[in-house]
Amino acid sequence: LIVAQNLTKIYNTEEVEVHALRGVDFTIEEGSFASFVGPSGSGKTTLLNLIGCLDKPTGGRLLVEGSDISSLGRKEGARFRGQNIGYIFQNFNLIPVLTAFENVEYPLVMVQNRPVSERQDRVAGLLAAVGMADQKGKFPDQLSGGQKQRVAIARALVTNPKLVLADEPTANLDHDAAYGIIRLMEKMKDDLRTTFIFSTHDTRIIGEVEIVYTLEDGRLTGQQISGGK
Amino acid sequence: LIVAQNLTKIYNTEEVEVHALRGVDFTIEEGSFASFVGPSGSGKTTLLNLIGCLDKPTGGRLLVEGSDISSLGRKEGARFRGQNIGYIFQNFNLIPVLTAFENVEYPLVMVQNRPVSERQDRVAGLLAAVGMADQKGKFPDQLSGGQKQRVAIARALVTNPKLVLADEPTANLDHDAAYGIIRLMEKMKDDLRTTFIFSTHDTRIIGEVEIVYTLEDGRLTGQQISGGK
Ligand SMILES: Nc1ncnc2c1ncn2[C@@H]1O[C@H](COP(=O)(O)OP(=O)(O)OP(=O)(O)O)[C@@H](O)[C@H]1O
Ligand SMILES: Nc1ncnc2c1ncn2[C@@H]1O[C@H](COP(=O)(O)OP(=O)(O)OP(=O)(O)O)[C@@H](O)[C@H]1O
Ligand SMILES: [Mg+2]
Ligand SMILES: [Mg+2]
Repeated sequence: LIVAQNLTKIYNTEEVEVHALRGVDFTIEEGSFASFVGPSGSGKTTLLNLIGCLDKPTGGRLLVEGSDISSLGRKEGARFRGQNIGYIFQNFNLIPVLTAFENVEYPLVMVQNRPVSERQDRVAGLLAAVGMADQKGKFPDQLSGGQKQRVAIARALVTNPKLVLADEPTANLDHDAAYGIIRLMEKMKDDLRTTFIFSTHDTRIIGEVEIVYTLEDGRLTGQQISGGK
Repeated sequence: LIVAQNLTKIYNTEEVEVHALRGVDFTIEEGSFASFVGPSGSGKTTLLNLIGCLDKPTGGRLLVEGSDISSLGRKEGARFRGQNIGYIFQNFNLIPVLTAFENVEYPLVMVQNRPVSERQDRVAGLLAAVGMADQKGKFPDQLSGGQKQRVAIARALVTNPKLVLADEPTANLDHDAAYGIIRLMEKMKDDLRTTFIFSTHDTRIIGEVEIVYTLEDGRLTGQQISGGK
């Protein structure tokens, strides 16, 4: 369960004060398949960064899985994220010195400390599920844009997190690869009650989610239940 | 005019030899509005890198504007690109220590050596045309994904190049921003006979181009004249 109350975020830079989120309120139930949509610059990534404990709100409250994450320190936030959340970054954020395989394996090593044999099977399975099995030995700078994006998706799903935050996860993917990812995520939602929250412009995702929240200039201006799966 | 004859590209890494392009042939007329499409990993970015003199072919010939660019050295290639081509990178490739304004102004300073007053008007005009006028003083890490993409687009168009290579230019843009960019580009094609070559999965672009080339696994498998503008 995720509850936002009067959530605000102001970026202070020397030149300007940016009100990226201006008092946002919503509740997202466990096992939801939901998406935030809205114009470029409307605050979608900012909101996902707050829910993902990657940044602190300026005001308001944010409850995730019962914890008030708006009050967590940096270290506690990182631990909470590692144990509960899978994050797919808009710019992928892969570790350049690790191969595709090692990037996907990383959360299993760092967070969950699983034995090697279990890790190898899980990583290989997920790379195959996103169509990247034969690219596992490559480094990020040897991969295409959509290949990097799929490695980032596999990495976020590998720990079977309760909550997945996916920022434009299909922006660089063709039709078949995009629907392959959406089906993979829907299966996790159906089998494991994983909650998925997307930020996207992609109508292929918007057509498959149950609820669409519209952000405009840092405000929630609409909420629509749709016919998705 | 762009002519490719039996164009091949092989990436050699320690682990593996990747045949990214396997003998591609095509002719693109001046003033075209054309797009390469195809699955993630099919060779679209690789092909745009060759046409844009950012990389050398492994075999075959590539003629751009009458020059055999497959035989140009690194420096000559960079000069040719600076004078004839505007390139919109799939990962934007903005200079982190320059503001949005300075990033767009950069090609006018480095390549065309225009007087300051002329530069300022041109940069301001293009930033406004992509909806980024009020973000001009920000650095790339203070911009959203789609805002960075629009700065990268403005930078590629600012020198009025003969040829624009656009790699997934609308991947992070909402409906209105995406069509704003497409209209801006169509106007340049109509007014200045600028040639536009896209690499994309975005049906919003595919629906507006005149000709679609399909790449699959490094081969050109289809060419379709469509009803675009
Ligand atoms: N520097 C490199 N070293 C090795 N292999 C590479 C390198 N760059 C690209 N490749 C490989 O070449 C193939 C084509 O890559 P390319 O980036 O051209 O694909 P693409 O069609 O642009 O894909 P996408 O739609 O995902 O952006 C891919 O399999 C990729 O892994
Ligand atoms: N570090 C920062 N410093 C200052 N302003 C910022 C920073 N990060 C984001 N912003 C601004 O906050 C606003 C919201 O940005 P955000 O990245 O959340 O938008 P978005 O909805 O994800 O956009 P897009 O669809 O283009 O990715 C934008 O105007 C952006 O310029
Ligand atoms: Mg964003
Ligand atoms: Mg590409």
